[in-house]
Amino acid sequence: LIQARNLSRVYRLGGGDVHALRGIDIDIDEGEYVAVMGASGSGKSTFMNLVGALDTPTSGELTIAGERLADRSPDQLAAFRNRVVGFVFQQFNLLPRTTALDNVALPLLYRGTPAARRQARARECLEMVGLGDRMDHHPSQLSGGQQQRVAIARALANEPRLLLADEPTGALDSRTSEDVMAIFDSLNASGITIMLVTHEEDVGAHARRRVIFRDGRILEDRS
Amino acid sequence: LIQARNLSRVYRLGGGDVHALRGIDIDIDEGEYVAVMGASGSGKSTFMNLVGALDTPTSGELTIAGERLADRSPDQLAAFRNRVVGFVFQQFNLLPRTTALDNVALPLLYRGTPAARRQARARECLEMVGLGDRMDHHPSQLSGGQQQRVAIARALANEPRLLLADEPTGALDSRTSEDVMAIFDSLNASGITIMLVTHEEDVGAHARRRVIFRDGRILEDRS
Ligand SMILES: Nc1ncnc2c1ncn2[C@@H]1O[C@H](COP(=O)(O)OP(=O)(O)OP(=O)(O)O)[C@@H](O)[C@H]1O
Ligand SMILES: Nc1ncnc2c1ncn2[C@@H]1O[C@H](COP(=O)(O)OP(=O)(O)OP(=O)(O)O)[C@@H](O)[C@H]1O
Ligand SMILES: [Mg+2]
Ligand SMILES: [Mg+2]
Repeated sequence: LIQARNLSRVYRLGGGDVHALRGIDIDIDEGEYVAVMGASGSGKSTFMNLVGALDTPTSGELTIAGERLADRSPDQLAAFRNRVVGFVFQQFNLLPRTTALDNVALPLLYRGTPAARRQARARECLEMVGLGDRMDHHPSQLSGGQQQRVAIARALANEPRLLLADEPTGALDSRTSEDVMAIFDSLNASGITIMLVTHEEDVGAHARRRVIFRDGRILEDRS
Repeated sequence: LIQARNLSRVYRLGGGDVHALRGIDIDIDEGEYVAVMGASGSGKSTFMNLVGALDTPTSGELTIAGERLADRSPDQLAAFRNRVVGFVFQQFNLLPRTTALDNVALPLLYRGTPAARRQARARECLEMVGLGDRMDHHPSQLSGGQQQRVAIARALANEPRLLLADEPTGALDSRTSEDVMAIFDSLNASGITIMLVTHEEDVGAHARRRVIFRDGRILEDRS
């Protein structure tokens, strides 16, 4: 499903270049369950953003679900993302003046799902993460862990083929964390490919493969 | 140092009231090292915001360093915070168009510290958290864990008497997390009072007292 060859990403800044990814080679098959780990600043989110077509590499190749992403326009990438990917952002990226329900419904709105179906699916996803009683709250009216769960619900709304989750339990207590991992486990059991960044061993243990990043490279890749 | 009596906070929303804190009674002495834990949505951040004078209670009393906060104007509360408190926010709250260095220097600017001293102190705090080579980056040019460390450095800049940290290691790998906790441990050993919210047992173990929140109340308080 995912194939990266010599994938690199350099951020060019006034003060000097940051080599965030240095020649990544990796293959991830459909249905895999991968944990991405490594020190702060080692390139995990940069890698996730490339795989999720939210960013473009400086060099190297990336093919996802048969699409060579380098050949696509921004609009085509957005449509591809909407169809294939569910993304839980490390910083949630919720729309601030929008209710939890409408935040979760956004991917469905983008794909043209009718209103009644959108609302029903968004409600279902919020209930799955235990926020059935917070649907009309705005993000600033939610706790940190509740905002994270809205971000998770939104990633699931469109029934993605590939779920990319960047530290999805970072703001959650252990009990809520287990509930979320149980959802991810059952999604993977039903065939969805999951790649999640985590720095928690307990969370990483749910995956069947662990990829460890260090200084923009893959240090270790174990199944 | 901190005394709360029957402290309550109700958020009034169109759809109904949220009783985030329900009659909290707690005393925290100078020099204590307290871990605040509990499920997502149980009131931890709400409590921290009240203690840090960032929010006002709906009812009950809160006295910090001898100041009855209810008697103070917003300007007086801001001056009090700047003098006494260092706050690491759950969502970091960094200024987006400002470098890491200037973000960290902000509390010193507010208190009138001269420019040369401000820069030197901010640089020192950033080096303490391992970001000496990221000083001129803006928040969007930093990884999640790097942003969190800038927030930590900023909380330490003014040498606060009371350090309030809301999930300070949430975005950090275990190694970086240990480095940060070592800083907190040494600050506490030098007399600074620390209250930190965490959902990680390993982090909570550094504290000498654990307070567990549930549904807006204190369920357990153990030393
Ligand atoms: N501004 C607000 N308006 C309305 N409700 C709010 C607001 N802020 C928080 N809440 C609600 O108050 C309750 C307590 O929130 P709080 O942020 O204190 O929880 P928390 O213990 O810090 O949770 P977490 O571990 O997820 O960060 C939550 O149920 C939340 O939905
Ligand atoms: N927009 C940007 N401009 C410049 N440098 C950047 C930018 N985004 C990230 N970086 C740098 O690239 C490196 C990798 O960042 P990345 O966000 O991928 O790390 P990460 O492994 O996700 O870290 P964390 O665990 O802290 O979230 C970091 O050193 C960071 O400072
Ligand atoms: Mg990251
Ligand atoms: Mg919180």
